[in-house]
This record gives sequence, structure tokens and C-alpha cells, in this order.
Amino acid sequence: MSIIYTLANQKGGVGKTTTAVNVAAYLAAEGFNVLLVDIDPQANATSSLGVDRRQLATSVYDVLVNQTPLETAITPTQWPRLHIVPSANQLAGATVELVSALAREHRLRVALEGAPDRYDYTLIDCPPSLGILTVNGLTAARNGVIIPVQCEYLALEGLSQLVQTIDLVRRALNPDLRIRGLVMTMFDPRTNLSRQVIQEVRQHFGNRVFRTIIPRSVRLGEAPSFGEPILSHDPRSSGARAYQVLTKELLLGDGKI
Amino acid sequence: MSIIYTLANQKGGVGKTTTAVNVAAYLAAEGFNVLLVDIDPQANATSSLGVDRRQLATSVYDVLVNQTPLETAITPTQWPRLHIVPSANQLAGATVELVSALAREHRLRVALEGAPDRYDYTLIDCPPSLGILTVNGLTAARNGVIIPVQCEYLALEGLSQLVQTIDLVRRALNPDLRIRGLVMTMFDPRTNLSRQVIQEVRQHFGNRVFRTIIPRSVRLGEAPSFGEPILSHDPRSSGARAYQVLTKELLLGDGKI
Ligand SMILES: Nc1ncnc2c1ncn2[C@@H]1O[C@H](COP(=O)(O)OP(=O)(O)OP(=O)(O)O)[C@@H](O)[C@H]1O
Ligand SMILES: Nc1ncnc2c1ncn2[C@@H]1O[C@H](COP(=O)(O)OP(=O)(O)OP(=O)(O)O)[C@@H](O)[C@H]1O
Ligand SMILES: [Mg+2]
Ligand SMILES: [Mg+2]
Repeated sequence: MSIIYTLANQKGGVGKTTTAVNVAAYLAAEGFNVLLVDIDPQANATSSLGVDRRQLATSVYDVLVNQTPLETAITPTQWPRLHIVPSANQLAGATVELVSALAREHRLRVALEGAPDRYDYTLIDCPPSLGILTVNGLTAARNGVIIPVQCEYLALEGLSQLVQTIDLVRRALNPDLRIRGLVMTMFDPRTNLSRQVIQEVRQHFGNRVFRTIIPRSVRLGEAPSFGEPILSHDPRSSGARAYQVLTKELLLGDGKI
Repeated sequence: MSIIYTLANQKGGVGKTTTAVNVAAYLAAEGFNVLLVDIDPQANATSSLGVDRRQLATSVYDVLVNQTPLETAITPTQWPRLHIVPSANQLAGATVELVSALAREHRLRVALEGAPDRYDYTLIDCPPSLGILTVNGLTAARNGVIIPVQCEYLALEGLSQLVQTIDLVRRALNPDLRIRGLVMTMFDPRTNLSRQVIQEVRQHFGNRVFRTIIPRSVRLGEAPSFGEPILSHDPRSSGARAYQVLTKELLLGDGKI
């Protein structure tokens, strides 16, 4: 049984994709079999791993809307043990297409339960909204949700709304849903703002905030333009180190190391 | 007749709210009567101007879903000539509530046509998606859409999807819809990535890219925590200067100065 984590936060640009892609890559580098599922119509996780979404026959769109078996959409990447279920632009239409579908919130969970049992970890990258795609991601999150939080004031504002949505999904759709942890991202040590935001988040969420803080690092922004995770693009950068340490912290908490 | 611009880009965290709030504030400072309409359920534009959404009787939710007259939702801010139609969290539910409504894409356009004719400019801030709320924003955009583009690689990827959506809305809902301009945001002169992204955007969009470039400036991230636009928080910062110059460039192009 794969451990399934969903990366969610309706605030845009907070590092959901960057965290999903880089934690997935370090998990694979540590020897675990990893599946990354991209349910964002922007397909940023797909292109961040060098997969060209125009070349694909099947995507997560088919899995969710046409109930195609997940297995047919699984695509290997250049990195051993790291596979992806890619997204595609037509997923943007899924929101409307799924509105009257039966058990529409469970499509992803059901698809993942039918997946081959060869993955140790499954990470799901969500779009910046609390619509049907993110609700699918939260319903499928067997082991919890990982919430990237940018070290910016506006990123604080949306957290209470996100927690309310998580509570709703726990009550109505996924009784096991819990917050696995909050990851502070794009930390800039030169500014008070970054420190204040971390302090504020720690006050509210206590030890559910991962100790590892991800610094702002240009290398992390460059890596997707080469279609590779940071461990390939620049493994000695501060961003790479931080994601490596975060992955270790996650594995420790999961009792895997 | 108010000039109506919509700020849209489904990529998250690119500076839609920051651009809407600060251009609105500088337009008001230049003597124009300005209405800022916040159709993002996160309500970041609302809190960036110090308006407490929990205290409000009516919001843009009532205007869109209950067809309450826009006039009743208009709220003054501390700054002369700058009014806002605030958002509220329950707007997140509007996407589902509006699905079967008649002419659901025209709700905002119709509401704005019923607004008092005392505004020179109306700016609409959208959420990071291409759903019904952003489509309402694009349908209401009488004079065009302003597209903030973060100087990051992943921000490039979504532009073609956004342009396709704009074309769709022009054909089906708003024949006058055009791109008023693209604003490059969070420019970091120390990195090649920023420069490459600007070059790439200029190649595709030519002179539809505003000449004014908004630099990354911590002050811009701080201002919302004080509930004020940058011209109040730190008028001499690089971010303030850039938004002042951008506003002048917009006014020049509109033949207002
Ligand atoms: N620690 C970091 N340092 C510098 N840049 C970063 C960092 N993390 C992410 N970025 C860059 O910031 C931008 C936003 O990050 P990302 O796209 O991962 O966020 P997101 O939450 O997935 O966005 P969306 O809401 O659009 O899905 C991207 O261009 C990314 O490359
Ligand atoms: N030029 C800038 N320099 C530094 N920080 C900025 C700048 N512009 C915006 N920010 C900060 O970056 C974050 C993202 O900006 P903003 O919220 O305006 O983007 P958005 O596109 O409206 O996001 P969303 O997609 O969630 O609506 C915010 O915390 C904001 O304060
Ligand atoms: Mg993303
Ligand atoms: Mg915004």
C-alpha cells in the first residue's frame, strides 16, 4: 500500500509544484518507488520533469473523466523509480464535466486504489483552487495533506479557509484526512516579513510545521526550464539541500528510515 | 462610461492582486475615480486595502449569485476616490452555484452596467483559475485584460492557455475583449532567468508588453500586512516607483494624460 500525500493550497504560487516534484525526486533517489500525479490543468509538474504533454496519448484527464485505468496513463521519467501521471490542458474542462457525475469527488481515490501496488509513495500536485480537482486530491490523500506556505503575508490569509475545506472533506469524503505538515517556502533571511510569517504559522500550527525551511533560491526557479528536478540541475544549491533534508524529515516521520 | 480592465492569469502568485491594488491606488492619487472589484474568493485585494471582510453585510458574492445591485456592495476605502466591491469566502461556492444559472458568464458585466456612472476606471482582480469567476471577469472587461507575468519560467507555460481562453471569450461572450497589455512582475536583475523570461515574452507579444517592469521588492510584500497600497506604505520604494510609472504608462495609452 502506497503512502499517498497531496500537496494543496489554494493560494497561488506558494511552491506546491516545486515541493511535489523535488520531494518526489529525492524520495526516488533514496531508493523508494514514487508516483507523482499532476492534477493541475497547468501541468507544471509534468513539464518540470521534462515530459512533453503534447506527445501524450493518455493523461490524468482520461483517468478522472473517462475512468481510464490509471495504469495506462503512468509515464516513466528519466530518473529511476520516478513515474508520473501527467496532466493536460483539457483537464481545465473537467471541473464542468464532472459536476453532475456520480461520486465525482472519489474519481482519483478509486483510480489510485486500482493502481499497481509497486509504489512506496504517491504525491499529488493540485491547482491553486478549492474546486473539484483539489477536492479529488484531498479525498485520495490516504496519509494526509502537505501544505506549502510561502513566507509572505498574503499566504497567511488563505490558511484558515484551507483548513476549513480540509475539515469538510474529512467529515464528508475522507475520514483519514489529516494535515501531515506545513512546509515554509521561499524564505528570505534578509527580511523581517519572512521571519514574522514563520513565527505566525508556528504559533497556529505548532509542531505540524516541518522544521526544514525552504529558502528562496534562483536555482529552484531555473530547474523547470531544463525539465529536471533540482537534484539534477544543481544538487549543491541551497534549494537542493533544503529539499533533501525535508525529504529525510518526511521519511523519519513516516518511520521509513 | 468607466474604463474597465480585468487582471487575469491562471498561474498562481504572479502579482494579479498586487498590480490591481497598486494601479487602482495610483489612479485614484492622480485624481481619477476608481472602483476595484475583487472576484477572488481569497479576498486578497479586499484585505490589501484594509477592508475586513468579516464585517461586511454585502459582497461580490451577493452581486453575482443573488443579483444584488452592485451599488449596495460598494465600500469606500481610506483613500479618496478609491472604492472597492469586496470579496468574501463564500464566493468559493459560487462556481458550483452558478453552473446551471442562465447567462451565468454575464452576471458581472450586467452588474457593472447597472453601477453608478461615477467611476473613471474599474479594475477587476481574478482568482488563479480559468473557471466561471475569471470568465465573468473577462466578459465584463469592456476595455481589455491586463496580464501580470512573473519573471519565472513556469509563468511562461500558462500564457498560451490563457490566450486561448481569451480568444474563446471574445468569440462567445465579449467581442471587444483584447489584451490591453502584459506586465512583467517580480523582476530580479541579478538573475539571467528574469531577463530570459522578459525576452521570451517580448518575442511573442511585441509591443503589447508594458515597457514598465515591476522589480521584486520586499516592501510590496509587506504593504498588505498593513492593509495599505504601496503608495501609503513606502512611496519611495522601487516597487512604488514602478507602479507609479506603470500607471502613467496606462493613462498615456488611454489618452487620459
Ligand atoms: N524556494 C524557491 N525559491 C525560488 N523560486 C521558487 C521557490 N519555490 C518555487 N519557486 C518558483 O516560484 C514560482 C511558484 O512556485 P510553484 O509554481 O511551485 O508554486 P505553485 O504553488 O505550484 O503555483 P500554482 O499555484 O500556480 O500551482 C515558480 O516559478 C517556481 O519555479
Ligand atoms: N514585485 C513584487 N515584489 C515582491 N513581492 C511581490 C511583488 N508582487 C507581489 N508580491 C508578493 O508575492 C505574492 C504573490 O503576489 P499576488 O498575491 O499579488 O499574486 P496573485 O497573482 O494575485 O496570486 P493569486 O494567484 O493567489 O491570486 C504576494 O505575497 C505579494 O505580496
Ligand atoms: Mg503548481
Ligand atoms: Mg490574487
